[in-house]
Amino acid sequence: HVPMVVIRRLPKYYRYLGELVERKVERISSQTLADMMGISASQLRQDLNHFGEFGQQGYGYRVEDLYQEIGRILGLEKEYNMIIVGAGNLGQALANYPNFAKRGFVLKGVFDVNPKLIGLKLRDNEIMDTDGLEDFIRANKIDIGIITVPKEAAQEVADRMVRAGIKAIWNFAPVDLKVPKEVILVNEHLADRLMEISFRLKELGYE
Amino acid sequence: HVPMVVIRRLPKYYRYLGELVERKVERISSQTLADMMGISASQLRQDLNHFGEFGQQGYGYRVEDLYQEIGRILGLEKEYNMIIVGAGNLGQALANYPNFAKRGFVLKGVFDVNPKLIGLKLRDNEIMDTDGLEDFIRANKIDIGIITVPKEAAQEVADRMVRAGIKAIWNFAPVDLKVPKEVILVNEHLADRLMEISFRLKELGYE
Ligand SMILES: NC(=O)c1ccc[n+]([C@@H]2O[C@H](COP(=O)([O-])OP(=O)(O)OC[C@H]3O[C@@H](n4cnc5c(N)ncnc54)[C@H](O)[C@@H]3O)[C@@H](O)[C@H]2O)c1
Ligand SMILES: NC(=O)c1ccc[n+]([C@@H]2O[C@H](COP(=O)([O-])OP(=O)(O)OC[C@H]3O[C@@H](n4cnc5c(N)ncnc54)[C@H](O)[C@@H]3O)[C@@H](O)[C@H]2O)c1
Repeated sequence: HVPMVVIRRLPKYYRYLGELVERKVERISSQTLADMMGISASQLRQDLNHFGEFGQQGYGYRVEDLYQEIGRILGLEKEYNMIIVGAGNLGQALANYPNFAKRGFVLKGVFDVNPKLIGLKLRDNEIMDTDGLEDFIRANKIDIGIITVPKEAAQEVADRMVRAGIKAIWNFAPVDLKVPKEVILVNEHLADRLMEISFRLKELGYE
Repeated sequence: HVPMVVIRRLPKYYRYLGELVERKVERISSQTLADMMGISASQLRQDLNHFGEFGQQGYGYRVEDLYQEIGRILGLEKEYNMIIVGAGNLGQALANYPNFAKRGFVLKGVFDVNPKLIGLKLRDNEIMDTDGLEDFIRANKIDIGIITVPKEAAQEVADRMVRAGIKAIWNFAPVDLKVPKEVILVNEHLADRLMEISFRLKELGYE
């Protein structure tokens, strides 16, 4: 069982290795990669040891191989079907962001309750009435549901997603959703980032 | 010097302790708080040891005191002036989110280049022309700049913020910005969250 803190570093490894692949770098030492990641070389080696034997003493890691392997570990060799419920500012920003599809997270549908938004075209999707949410999830084998509705509507949307068999929920509404433990729940707390910034401003002596 | 991984847990401690304060819980054991946080009790104690002596053997922690203390460590007892550059979907969603101001991060201005958006009212702010960005930052002592413009515009916006003396940049555009090392730079990679979800879907055997 891999600790959460290690799981959270994997996407960052993947991004950095991806950049190295683009720059045609063939090999990298654990120290150099660790420096890029802002961690110690021993932490990096411990992280990767959870998943197998990578790299060679004296050589370092073969960039392309490690990149592919981390991609596999992250489950990126398959595609995932995704929907967004709540097509307001945040929902539309997420719907328009091309990087999700690049990683294999395919937006299959966007839902709202506002008649002014229903029928509006967002890239390859037309906003649909939330009435059809559960049938759509089942018919299209949706894996991941993104919740970007106001906080008072979030739990009810989550309940409907769960009833329809969704496997994971990415929640942006500022509420603690109750879901069965077999459903993966990720709460996005953007305010945490600002608090990290204020900590670092204070550390630098900006008061 | 506090490791990044510990700094990143502080906002989560703050949120959870805040909920305990709201529920009028007076004390909590390190084990219970660690369970809420999804970490071990020893990890929790190590985290808090970076900042001082908290809690008492056999008693645990006084919730209100620990909450206030972590708030102070996070620099939340002061306010921070913030601007958003790029008033598209994502910028407007961030401008409308009430939780930032609740934590003392006050949105002072929103900027765009699109004449259709300039002059539009967003909560207490009117969208301004990006032409006035640097003067505004200096005149209003802006601490934090949020970048939500398309990737091709991001570096130039960052350069202007830096020139005007901004202390921290929170970047949502998918580019690696170059800023002087005394400027705090936080890159928001929302796709990392999806990769964390696909890892956990794979771990649960959904393939
Ligand atoms: N987590 C964070 O850090 C963070 C940051 C910004 C916004 N938010 C949150 O994200 C959510 C969306 O923010 P926004 O600025 O896009 O708000 P918004 O008001 O622009 O959009 C909400 C949309 O949800 C729709 N909606 C309401 N009830 C619905 C339902 N039952 N089913 C489907 N759609 C429904 C509305 O019609 C609207 O279009 C809010 O909960 C906000 O608090 C969170
Ligand atoms: N980091 C992530 O995970 C993530 C997720 C979603 C979106 N994004 C990114 O966030 C950014 C905004 O996304 P969006 O969906 O809101 O895009 P959008 O096109 O709706 O908004 C961009 C806005 O920036 C304005 N703009 C362009 N150049 C400008 C300049 N020089 N100064 C000021 N304003 C300028 C445009 O007029 C527009 O209003 C994009 O870079 C997008 O890729 C990132």
